Amino acid sequence: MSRTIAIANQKGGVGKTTTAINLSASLAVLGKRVLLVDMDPQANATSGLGIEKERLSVSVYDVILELAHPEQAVVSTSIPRLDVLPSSRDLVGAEVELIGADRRASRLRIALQPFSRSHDYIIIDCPPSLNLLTLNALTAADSVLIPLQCEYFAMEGLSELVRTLQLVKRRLNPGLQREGIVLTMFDRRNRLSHQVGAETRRLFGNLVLKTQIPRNVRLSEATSFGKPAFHYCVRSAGAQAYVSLAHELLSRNANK
Amino acid sequence: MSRTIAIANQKGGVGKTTTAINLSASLAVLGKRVLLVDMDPQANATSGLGIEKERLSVSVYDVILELAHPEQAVVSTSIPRLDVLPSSRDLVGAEVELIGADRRASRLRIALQPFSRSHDYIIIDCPPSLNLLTLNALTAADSVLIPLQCEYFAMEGLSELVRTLQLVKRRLNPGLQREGIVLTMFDRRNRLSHQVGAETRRLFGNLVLKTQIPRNVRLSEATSFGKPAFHYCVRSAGAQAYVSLAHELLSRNANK
Ligand SMILES: Nc1ncnc2c1ncn2[C@@H]1O[C@H](COP(=O)(O)OP(=O)(O)OP(=O)(O)O)[C@@H](O)[C@H]1O
Ligand SMILES: Nc1ncnc2c1ncn2[C@@H]1O[C@H](COP(=O)(O)OP(=O)(O)OP(=O)(O)O)[C@@H](O)[C@H]1O
Ligand SMILES: [Mg+2]
Ligand SMILES: [Mg+2]
Repeated sequence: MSRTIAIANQKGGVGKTTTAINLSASLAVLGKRVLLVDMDPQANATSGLGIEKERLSVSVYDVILELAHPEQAVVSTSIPRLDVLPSSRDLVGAEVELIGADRRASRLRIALQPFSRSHDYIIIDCPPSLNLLTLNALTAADSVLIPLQCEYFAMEGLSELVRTLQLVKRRLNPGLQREGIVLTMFDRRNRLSHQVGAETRRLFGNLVLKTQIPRNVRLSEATSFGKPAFHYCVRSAGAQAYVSLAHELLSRNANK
Repeated sequence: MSRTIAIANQKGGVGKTTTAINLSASLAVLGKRVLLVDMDPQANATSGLGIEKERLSVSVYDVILELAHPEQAVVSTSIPRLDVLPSSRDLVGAEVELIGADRRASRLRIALQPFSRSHDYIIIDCPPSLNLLTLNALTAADSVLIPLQCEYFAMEGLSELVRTLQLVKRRLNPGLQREGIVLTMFDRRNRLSHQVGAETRRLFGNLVLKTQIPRNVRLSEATSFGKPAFHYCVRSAGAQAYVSLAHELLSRNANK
């Protein structure tokens, strides 16, 4: 049985895509078969793994509009055991096109069913908003992982996100659990990072994962080369942090 | 006559709100009367100036739904000559509620007309997406200022944004000009910052403003105290960079 994790936070630029790419790659390195689903019209997870979105004939847009079978859209990457269900620009129109359509919030859940036997983990990257695309991801997911940048504005948005998760759990996906909160771009030299970290642990306790992702330029450099950090600079603090995040999630799930 | 500038970029976390707050405050310090309009349901520009969004009875949501007069929603701040048209959580519903409504993309332009005599500058903060709220901002604006984080993903989204601006100019707002591109979170020690900066100047030439905003922790610290950087730590590199950005825009507009 596979586990589907949505990476969500409506605050922009907090490290959702960086987490989706590097967690997926780390789980694959640790032997898991992983499908990364890009539900953001910006298609950063798609291009961050070196896939040229202009050359794709089918994307997740065609899948949720039921214009193509999910298997037709999946592409493999140069990383063993890591596949991608890529995004494209068309996705920006999906929300308006699905108005009034039936099962509009569970299109992705239905589309991902064929992969529950072929993949151990399905990781979904979300756009920076609580729109229909994110609702589709939260309805398809077993759990949600929240990247939290150690900054003031990021903290502010958390209560809004928690409210939305409660709504989704009550109305669309009763099985939705919280995978946890992962602190990102943590800068040991910066007082604000420590303050936000401490405050988040005070408010959310055990929900805050032990692994913190440090601010590390190799993580953004790797993206510009279309590779996860592990495959760009394995000894970097960023690559190592995501491997330990993968280990932590595997051991948390093993106990369930 | 006032000038309306929209601060837009669908990429998340690139410094839109930080630019909106600090440019507005710097223009006010330089003697201009400024109205900052918060079109993001996250309401970061509202809380970043110390306004408690839960205590507001009227927000920009009521104004664009024509439930309240614009003057009723405006609040003054502790900074002379700086007023805010605040956001609230309700704004997240505006897009769906305005489906099928008439003049849905020009609600904000009509609402801001009363302020063209009372304010010299109107600065509009946009959410991280090219949705109806951003379209309202681009339709109300005389020009658009694009904050560009010196990172790979931020460059990727630029062509999409430029395409949208051309569409808005052709169909909704023929007078829309480009105020320019401002490089944000520029880190002199980081090769990627220099590469993205050089590439952007190569592609967009004179459109890239001379003032670069450095990565500076005082900018995010100031936000957690509900103040612009100028009023939190005037000698900081962040505060000084936004004052010089205000100077640069004033001199560019003076020659027009
Ligand atoms: N730990 C880190 N250290 C340094 N840079 C990082 C780190 N994590 C992410 N970044 C960089 O910060 C920027 C924002 O990250 P990313 O794009 O992953 O965020 P996001 O939440 O997916 O953004 P959006 O809201 O636009 O989808 C990117 O340029 C990325 O390369
Ligand atoms: N020059 C800078 N130096 C250091 N930190 C910065 C700088 N500019 C912005 N920040 C911080 O980076 C984070 C993102 O900035 P900000 O929220 O202004 O971006 P945004 O584009 O408005 O995000 P969103 O897409 O969510 O609206 C904030 O926590 C902010 O305090
Ligand atoms: Mg992203
Ligand atoms: Mg913002």
